[in-house]
Amino acid sequence: KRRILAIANQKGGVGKTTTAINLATALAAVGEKVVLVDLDPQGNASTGLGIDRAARSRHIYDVLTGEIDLDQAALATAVPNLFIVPSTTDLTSAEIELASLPNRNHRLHIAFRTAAASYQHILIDCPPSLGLLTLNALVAADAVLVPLQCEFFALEGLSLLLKTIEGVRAALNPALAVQGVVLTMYDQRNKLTDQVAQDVRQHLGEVVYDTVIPRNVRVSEAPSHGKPALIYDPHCAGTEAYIKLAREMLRRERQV
Amino acid sequence: KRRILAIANQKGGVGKTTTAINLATALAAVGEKVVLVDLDPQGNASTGLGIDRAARSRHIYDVLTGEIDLDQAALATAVPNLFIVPSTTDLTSAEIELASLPNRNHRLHIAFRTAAASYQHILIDCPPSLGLLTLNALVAADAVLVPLQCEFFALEGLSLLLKTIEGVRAALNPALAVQGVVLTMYDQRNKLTDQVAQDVRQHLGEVVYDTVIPRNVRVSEAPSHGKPALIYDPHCAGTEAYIKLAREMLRRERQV
Ligand SMILES: Nc1ncnc2c1ncn2[C@@H]1O[C@H](COP(=O)(O)OP(=O)(O)OP(=O)(O)O)[C@@H](O)[C@H]1O
Ligand SMILES: Nc1ncnc2c1ncn2[C@@H]1O[C@H](COP(=O)(O)OP(=O)(O)OP(=O)(O)O)[C@@H](O)[C@H]1O
Ligand SMILES: [Mg+2]
Ligand SMILES: [Mg+2]
Repeated sequence: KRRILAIANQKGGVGKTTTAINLATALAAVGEKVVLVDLDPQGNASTGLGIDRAARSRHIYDVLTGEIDLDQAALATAVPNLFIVPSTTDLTSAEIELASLPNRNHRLHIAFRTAAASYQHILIDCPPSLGLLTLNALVAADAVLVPLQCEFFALEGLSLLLKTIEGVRAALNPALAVQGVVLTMYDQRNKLTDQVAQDVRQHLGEVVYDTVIPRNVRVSEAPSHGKPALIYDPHCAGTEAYIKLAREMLRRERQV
Repeated sequence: KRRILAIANQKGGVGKTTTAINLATALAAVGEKVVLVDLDPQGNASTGLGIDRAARSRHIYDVLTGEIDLDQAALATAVPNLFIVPSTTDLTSAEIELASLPNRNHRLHIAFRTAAASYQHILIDCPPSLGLLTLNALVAADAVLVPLQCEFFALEGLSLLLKTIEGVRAALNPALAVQGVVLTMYDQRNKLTDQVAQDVRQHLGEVVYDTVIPRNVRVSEAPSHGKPALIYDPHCAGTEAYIKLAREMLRRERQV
């Protein structure tokens, strides 16, 4: 059965794109056929997987407006089994332009109904907001993975995000569930990190993945080479953590 | 003369709010009367200055829709000379709701025309996007201060941001200028940081402030106490850097 996972958090810079790229790569590495949908106008996921701006003539904006179908926009990446639907800055005005289209909350959901049948996993990298693009991802998804940086401002937004997911489940997508919260850029030398991590585990318990992604400079170097960390440095701490997260994620999916 | 400064960058988590709070506090500390406008639905600037969610019954959304005037929404903070117009999650739907109002790009500009006359500085903390809220800030502002984290993804978005500012200057606000780019969360142990910093200085030259904000855990601890770093830890490296930045900013304003 095909699984659609939205990687979302309205707080900026918490590791959504880094998690989307490396988790997608780790799933592809264990033989899953994966497509990563870049729903962020910044297009960082596309760049991080080595897709030149010039190669993005077909992109997610045209899929949302219904001009092309998802399979026409998907590109192969340097990673076997991993495909990407790239994004461009055209997506910046999508919030306003989609607002006047019919089924504005369901555009991505409709696109997945008629395409992407051969993928076992679809991951969606969301922008740092709770606007129409992220809403489309939540309506289309089976589950949400929430990257959370262990910092105060990031913690502040978590309850709003969980409330929004609950709202989407109640009104638009009854199947939607929070698959888990993953702690990112974890630095055990920093006592604030520890405090926030304990706080989150206390409030959310099992929802928080056992796997923690450490702060690891190799992870932040990889995108400048257009490669996921798993390829740029297969033995670094960040790569090992994302491989472990992919395993834990697959285990959680089997339990559903 | 009153100066309006937008603190903007569509890349998430680069230090916009942290810069807005601490720069506003440093300006207030040297006797400037300052108001910080929180234009981000996350409301981090309001929280970082100790404004309870319950105290935000008047907020920036009501100012943008024209229901109340800016002066009615401004609250005193614990910092002498520093006021804030708070934000709430009501602002999340503003992108869609403002889109259908007349003068949708000028709502904030119009609000400043009839209010906030007694302030010497107005700082606007922008959300991580180039949508209608950030556009309103760019139309209303005299200048833009761009916080930039020295990481690859943050660098990728810089040219789009500068192009957008140029577009607003040409079409909507001829007075708009980039006051400067400030390097944030600078960690000299990390060679990627150095490379990105050199890259940016090479391309932008004088536009980059001399002052660099170091990564400093005391800065990220301060908001959990509802205080700016300048009050939470007046002698830490982060506080000293923001005081230096305020001085450099005032020098640049005098040269205009
Ligand atoms: N585990 C890690 N170790 C070190 N750096 C990291 C790690 N994860 C992410 N980063 C870096 O932190 C920054 C923010 O991460 P990323 O861009 O993935 O976050 P995001 O949530 O997608 O941001 P946005 O909200 O702008 O979409 C990037 O420069 C990235 O390279
Ligand atoms: N100089 C610094 N040293 C250490 N931590 C910092 C520094 N500046 C910011 N931070 C931390 O980094 C995180 C991101 O900063 P901040 O929230 O100010 O960025 P932002 O650009 O406003 O994010 P968003 O895009 O979500 O609005 C926060 O948790 C903040 O506390
Ligand atoms: Mg991202
Ligand atoms: Mg912010």
